[in-house]
Amino acid sequence: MKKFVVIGLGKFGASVSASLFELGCEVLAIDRNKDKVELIMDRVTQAVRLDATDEVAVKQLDLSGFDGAVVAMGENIAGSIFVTLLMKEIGLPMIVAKASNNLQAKVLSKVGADRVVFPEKDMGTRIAKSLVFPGILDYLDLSPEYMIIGVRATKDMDGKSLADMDFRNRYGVNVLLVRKGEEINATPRGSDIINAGDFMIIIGKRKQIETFRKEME
Amino acid sequence: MKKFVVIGLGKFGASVSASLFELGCEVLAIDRNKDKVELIMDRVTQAVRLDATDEVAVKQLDLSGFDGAVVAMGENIAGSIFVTLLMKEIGLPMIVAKASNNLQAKVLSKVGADRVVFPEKDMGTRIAKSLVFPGILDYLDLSPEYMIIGVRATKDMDGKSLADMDFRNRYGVNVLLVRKGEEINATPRGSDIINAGDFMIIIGKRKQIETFRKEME
Ligand SMILES: Nc1ncnc2c1ncn2[C@@H]1O[C@H](COP(=O)(O)OP(=O)(O)OP(=O)(O)O)[C@@H](O)[C@H]1O
Ligand SMILES: Nc1ncnc2c1ncn2[C@@H]1O[C@H](COP(=O)(O)OP(=O)(O)OP(=O)(O)O)[C@@H](O)[C@H]1O
Repeated sequence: MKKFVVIGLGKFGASVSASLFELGCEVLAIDRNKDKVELIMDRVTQAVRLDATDEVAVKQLDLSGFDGAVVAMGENIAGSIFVTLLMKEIGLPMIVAKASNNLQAKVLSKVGADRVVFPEKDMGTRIAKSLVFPGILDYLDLSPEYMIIGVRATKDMDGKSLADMDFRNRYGVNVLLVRKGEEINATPRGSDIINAGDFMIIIGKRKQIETFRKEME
Repeated sequence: MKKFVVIGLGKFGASVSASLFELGCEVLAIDRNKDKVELIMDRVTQAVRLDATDEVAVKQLDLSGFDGAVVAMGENIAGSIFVTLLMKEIGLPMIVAKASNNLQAKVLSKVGADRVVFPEKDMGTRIAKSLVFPGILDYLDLSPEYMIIGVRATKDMDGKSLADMDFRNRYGVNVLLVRKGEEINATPRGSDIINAGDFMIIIGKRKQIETFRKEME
């Protein structure tokens, strides 16, 4: 069972804490604000009110057996840098830190963060893409060149077979999977018939996916 | 070319604005804080300093031709509810609103938000999963029952063929794709040899993916 410490219980820190706990981990949640500590205490192993920049108090917690730390102290930029450094000194093997801006992100990496995250910025990009490409339900960036997208079959596709639509030759993209309602077909064949509303997972180079998507509108 | 208005230029709103603009859309970015407006003005079509709860001023902007609105006013909970309602009255066809908590989310939906987002909460869940399942590089939730994951082949797998490893019978999961460096194979066969570090896209029911993943550790 993995053990994690989460410092800073804003929206992001609280979510990481509760999610880790739900996934079966031991979670020590820390915040200097008593209300934040009380809000999370039923959803983690242990919640402690503490100023994480108080080095003596933090070292008394004995975090040496922990698998990782998440530093989510939001607007307390100097504090998050200092606490990240402290987690590195204590020897935490994995440190994730939330950053508010690029400059802070660089410093966090320098002082020991293994991974720096920008929740609002990343979600902003995802939302923008979903607004511009409404047919795309989700996507996986496979590499700088390839991506996988999930799309719903349109009315024009209703009743046609994959061979009829010939995506491979028309757009250079491959259909990896088709889901009809709850039924999943992970080995789609040319003879398979597509109906409007079916969910398809498609892979291709970005430009190809882009062309495919434009034609779908 | 699509047109969007983004109200509230915190980290999330600024990211949505800049991303939409980079994707080729016309973007009107609004904030009551002059500094926020100046920070974004080179990265959007037009940036306006305005209190979005000033109904008269907002209606003078003539947003009727726009494709959607993103309401990202962060901690101004009452304001974000009011502005969402205003966008609905004006007739914006797609309204995305950022919420800080579930109660606010319910109200936002009631007053017209087509989609309510929780950037920090969603990212918190993603980060938690990446900490607990470090082998899983990314994932797509296909349905309540199925998921697709991206994983790196481990040293034990080095030099074995997909038939040797027989994931389908051992775990009930299918390998959809194998990427070796830049080369992508979207139609993997039993005879294909896997090397440590190869990237594989695997689909299966959640329990099956979970079992597979545990064995990989
Ligand atoms: N020195 C500290 N010790 C412990 N907790 C701290 C310290 N400094 C800040 N925090 C806590 O970090 C939490 C997150 O900070 P804040 O609310 O500024 O961030 P935020 O950017 O709004 O966060 P989020 O985006 O996660 O909601 C707060 O609950 C705050 O009390
Ligand atoms: N009535 C209003 N009219 C225009 N802008 C507003 C109004 N109320 C708040 N805003 C703007 O919304 C922006 C986002 O708000 P705030 O910084 O409270 O949110 P946040 O939760 O920290 O945002 P984020 O998570 O996106 O960084 C601020 O720049 C603020 O000036």
